[in-house]
Amino acid sequence: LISVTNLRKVYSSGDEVEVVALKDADLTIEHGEFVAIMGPSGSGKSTLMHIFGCLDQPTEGTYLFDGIDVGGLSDDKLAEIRNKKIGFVFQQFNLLPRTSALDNVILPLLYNREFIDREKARLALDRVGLSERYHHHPSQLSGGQQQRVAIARALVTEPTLIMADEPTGALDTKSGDEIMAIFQELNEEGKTIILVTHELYIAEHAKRVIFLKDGEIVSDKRLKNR
Amino acid sequence: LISVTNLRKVYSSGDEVEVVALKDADLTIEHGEFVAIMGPSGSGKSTLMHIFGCLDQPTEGTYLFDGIDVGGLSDDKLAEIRNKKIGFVFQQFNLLPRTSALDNVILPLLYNREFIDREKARLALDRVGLSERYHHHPSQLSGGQQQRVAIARALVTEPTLIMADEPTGALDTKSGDEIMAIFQELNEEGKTIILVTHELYIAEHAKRVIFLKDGEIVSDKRLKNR
Ligand SMILES: Nc1ncnc2c1ncn2[C@@H]1O[C@H](COP(=O)(O)OP(=O)(O)OP(=O)(O)O)[C@@H](O)[C@H]1O
Ligand SMILES: Nc1ncnc2c1ncn2[C@@H]1O[C@H](COP(=O)(O)OP(=O)(O)OP(=O)(O)O)[C@@H](O)[C@H]1O
Ligand SMILES: [Mg+2]
Ligand SMILES: [Mg+2]
Repeated sequence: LISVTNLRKVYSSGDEVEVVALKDADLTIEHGEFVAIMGPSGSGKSTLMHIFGCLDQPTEGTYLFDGIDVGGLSDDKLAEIRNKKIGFVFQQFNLLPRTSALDNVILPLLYNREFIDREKARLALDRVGLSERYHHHPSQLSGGQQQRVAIARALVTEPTLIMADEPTGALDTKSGDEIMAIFQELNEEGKTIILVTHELYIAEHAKRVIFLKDGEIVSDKRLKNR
Repeated sequence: LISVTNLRKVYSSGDEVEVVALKDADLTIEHGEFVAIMGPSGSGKSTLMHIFGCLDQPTEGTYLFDGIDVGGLSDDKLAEIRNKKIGFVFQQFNLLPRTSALDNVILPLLYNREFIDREKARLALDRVGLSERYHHHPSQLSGGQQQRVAIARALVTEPTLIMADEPTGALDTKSGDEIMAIFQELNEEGKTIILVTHELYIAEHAKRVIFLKDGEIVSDKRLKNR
């Protein structure tokens, strides 16, 4: 599903010193895999996730998504892939501030011009334990509740690839376990899951763990017994 | 330093069902303590922290801060207490988006009309490992780097009370340990530290752990050997 070769990402902000966020990444992820990405703060995890999720383009190197060279695509075509195939949980949630939890979750259905199924959105919120918070705006939700709205939004279109950047970062252990149980169910149904986490007990729910350090992949291991 | 009695916080949003975020909390925290607050998502931790940090007022009950009844104070007086005595690390960081890391950290010094010590701000950023990111804006920083700017900002005025809402939530284990080492140093210097965390190994750096559940304190224990 995902194949990157010689992937390099450099951020340059005007006259500022450049930041090489990804140096030379080679990586393949097959359909149906369950991968955890770990590594120090600033090591390039979110950068890699944004490229995988077709939200950003590499500076150099190749990214084949489902066999298609993403580097050559127009913004419209990238948006189409994102909306149809990928569900993305952002590290900072990126919820619309003046919008209820329910409408935040409905949004991806709008983009897909699918029949806007309010019932589907409600069920997605129920699944993450927010059946009593449909009409709250983000500022009326706790940190962990906002994170769960972001998760529900990523799942409502039933995407084949789910990318989650620290999806349990704001959650207590029990809520975190409930979210991981959802991801494991989806993986058993054949969905591909890629998540970033800094907690080893969360990474252990995955079948493969990749470590990043200073923009490079330093380790890539299958987990035993999974 | 902190004494709350019969503390109750109810959020009512117009015609929406009310949310009782805190039911009836009684709690005392002495100068120089190191307290960790834990509990499920939505259990009232951030609400309690905002009241302690003089950022919000309870619906009922009494809050004595350093012997003063906070309920009776004007907004100006509350702001004065906050700026002079309290350093607050927010769960969502609350950084100014169009502002460099350095200027975000300098801000509390401005509010205090202290001599704006750029060197002090730089040292605060160095202490959290961001000496190479002074001029980056939040969107040019990783999640964990933004969190560390928020921590540096809370520490730059050398407050006597440090309140940190999930200060290691976005940090890998090593960066999290470095931050906890800073908090432990400050506590050994006599500062009072209150932090919210959902990770037990972080809570174990504190000397006392309080558990919240559904807006109530369900457990309050000294940690052995600390
Ligand atoms: N402005 C508001 N209006 C209505 N309800 C609110 C508001 N702010 C918070 N709440 C509700 O109050 C409850 C407690 O929120 P709080 O932010 O204190 O939880 P928390 O323990 O910090 O959770 P987390 O671990 O997820 O950060 C939650 O159920 C939340 O939905
Ligand atoms: N727009 C940008 N301009 C300049 N530098 C950037 C930009 N975005 C990110 N960076 C830098 O690129 C590096 C990698 O960032 P990234 O967000 O991928 O890290 P991360 O591994 O997700 O970290 P964390 O665990 O803290 O979330 C960081 O050092 C960061 O400062
Ligand atoms: Mg990140
Ligand atoms: Mg909170």
